[in-house]
Amino acid sequence: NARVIAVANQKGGVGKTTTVVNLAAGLAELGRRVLIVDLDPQGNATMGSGIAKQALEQSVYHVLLGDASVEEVRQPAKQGGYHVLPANRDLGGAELELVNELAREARLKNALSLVDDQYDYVLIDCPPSLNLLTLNGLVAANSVLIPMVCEYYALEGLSDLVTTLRKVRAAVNPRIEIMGLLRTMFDARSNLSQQVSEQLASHFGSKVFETVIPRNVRLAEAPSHGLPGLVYDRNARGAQAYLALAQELTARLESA
Amino acid sequence: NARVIAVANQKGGVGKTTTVVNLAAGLAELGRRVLIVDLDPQGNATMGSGIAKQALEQSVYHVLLGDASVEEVRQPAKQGGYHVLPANRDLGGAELELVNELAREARLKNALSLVDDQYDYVLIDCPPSLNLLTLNGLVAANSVLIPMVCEYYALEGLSDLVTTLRKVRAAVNPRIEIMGLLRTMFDARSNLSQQVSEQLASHFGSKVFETVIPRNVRLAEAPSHGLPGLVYDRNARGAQAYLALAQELTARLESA
Ligand SMILES: Nc1ncnc2c1ncn2[C@@H]1O[C@H](COP(=O)(O)OP(=O)(O)OP(=O)(O)O)[C@@H](O)[C@H]1O
Ligand SMILES: Nc1ncnc2c1ncn2[C@@H]1O[C@H](COP(=O)(O)OP(=O)(O)OP(=O)(O)O)[C@@H](O)[C@H]1O
Ligand SMILES: [Mg+2]
Ligand SMILES: [Mg+2]
Repeated sequence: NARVIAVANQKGGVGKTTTVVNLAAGLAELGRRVLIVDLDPQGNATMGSGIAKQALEQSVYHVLLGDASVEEVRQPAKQGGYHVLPANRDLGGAELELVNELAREARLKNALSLVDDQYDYVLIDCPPSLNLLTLNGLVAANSVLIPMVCEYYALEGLSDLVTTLRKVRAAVNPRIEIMGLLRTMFDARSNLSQQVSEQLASHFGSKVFETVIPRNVRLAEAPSHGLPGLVYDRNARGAQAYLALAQELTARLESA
Repeated sequence: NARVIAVANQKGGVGKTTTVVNLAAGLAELGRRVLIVDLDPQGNATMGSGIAKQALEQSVYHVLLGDASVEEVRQPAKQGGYHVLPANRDLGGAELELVNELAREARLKNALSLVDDQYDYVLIDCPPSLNLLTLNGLVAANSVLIPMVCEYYALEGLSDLVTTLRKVRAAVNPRIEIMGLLRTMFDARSNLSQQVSEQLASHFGSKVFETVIPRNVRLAEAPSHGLPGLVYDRNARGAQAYLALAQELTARLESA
């Protein structure tokens, strides 16, 4: 069965989308069958995978409202060897539209259960919020990968995220656990990064991935070509770090 | 009367909070009376101003629900010479609680009108979303300042923001206009930054502030001390750029 991983952090701009797109490409390179679910109305994971979000007739929005299935809506990434359940601005309306619906936080989980045997990994790109969309991601997932920039506001926001996870575990999804915290855009020369990194290690211990993603401009250039960094410039430091992450993650999950 | 400015961009991590806190300190240094409204459940502008968000008995949440006034809830920043209408995680519940209320998008506007003569500037720190909280900010404001990192996803997201502004102008707030786009965390050596910056200039012309905020680690260090960059390390490049922004902004707005 598919391992479903929510990539979440309500702090904005910490590398959630970049992690989802590049980890998907890395896992695909290791021969795994991967689906990305874009759960952000910004549609960045969709565009970053070379899919024109404005041209979509159906998206994850229609899947959440029960109007279409995952199989009908998913598309292959332009390159990278993985599938995408795409999103666009329509998704912005889902929050208010789902409020009075039955099983509003389990919509994504139920939809994904129908394709569970078709994928080895499902990576969910969550929006920068602790709203009903992120909740759908946390209910559908077995575990959470938390990208984090080693700066103050991101560190300070972890307690809200951990509190939300505790509530989700108690109320709707007993199996959800933190798979790991991933240091992104890491600048080894900066004292701030080092200090925050040490605080992460003391709070979360071995939950912090050994793989560290460096700041690398090639990762920021790749999305304008609709490509993962691993396809755009495979030998760059950023892309290589995401390949190492894919290896660390499969070693953690598949040998357990 | 107060000039009310919403600092908004649904793209996460583009420097909204850093801009609000440092622009407030810069305007205060120029002798203006300034109020920050923290409209983000992350409560970053609150913490960045030295106010302990977990200790708040009342916050902007209570103001939006009509349980308290701005005067009852606001507090002075630890340093910096401005006031803060603080936020914490309670605010996360406001979206769903306001859905069925009357004038749900005008709650902030109505509350601020009662203190309109006490401030020269009100700066609203919006969350990274186009939700009811951001809508409250856009309805309360006369103009919008859009911080932006010169990278692809941030550029690509501008069309959604501009579309939302057009709808707000047509339906609820005819006076709202884009005051300016502010380039933040700018790395002059990067081709990507230069290219995106040129695209901004061709789309938005003189709406792009001349002041550019460079990437400067002192700005990222300041919040852990609960201080604006202008107080933490006044002579650093980042702080000086925000002082220049305050001067450019007052020249634009006050001579018109
Ligand atoms: N390791 C890296 N090095 C350099 N740039 C990066 C790196 N990771 C991400 N970026 C860039 O930083 C910006 C923020 O990253 P990204 O959009 O992936 O974060 P996010 O958490 O998904 O943001 P949001 O909260 O808006 O969803 C993007 O412009 C991206 O291209
Ligand atoms: N000019 C700068 N130079 C260096 N670091 C910066 C600069 N501006 C902001 N930062 C840091 O970058 C991170 C993102 O900035 P900030 O939190 O202000 O963005 P935001 O748009 O408010 O994010 P969110 O979408 O989560 O509300 C923070 O850790 C901040 O300290
Ligand atoms: Mg994202
Ligand atoms: Mg912010």
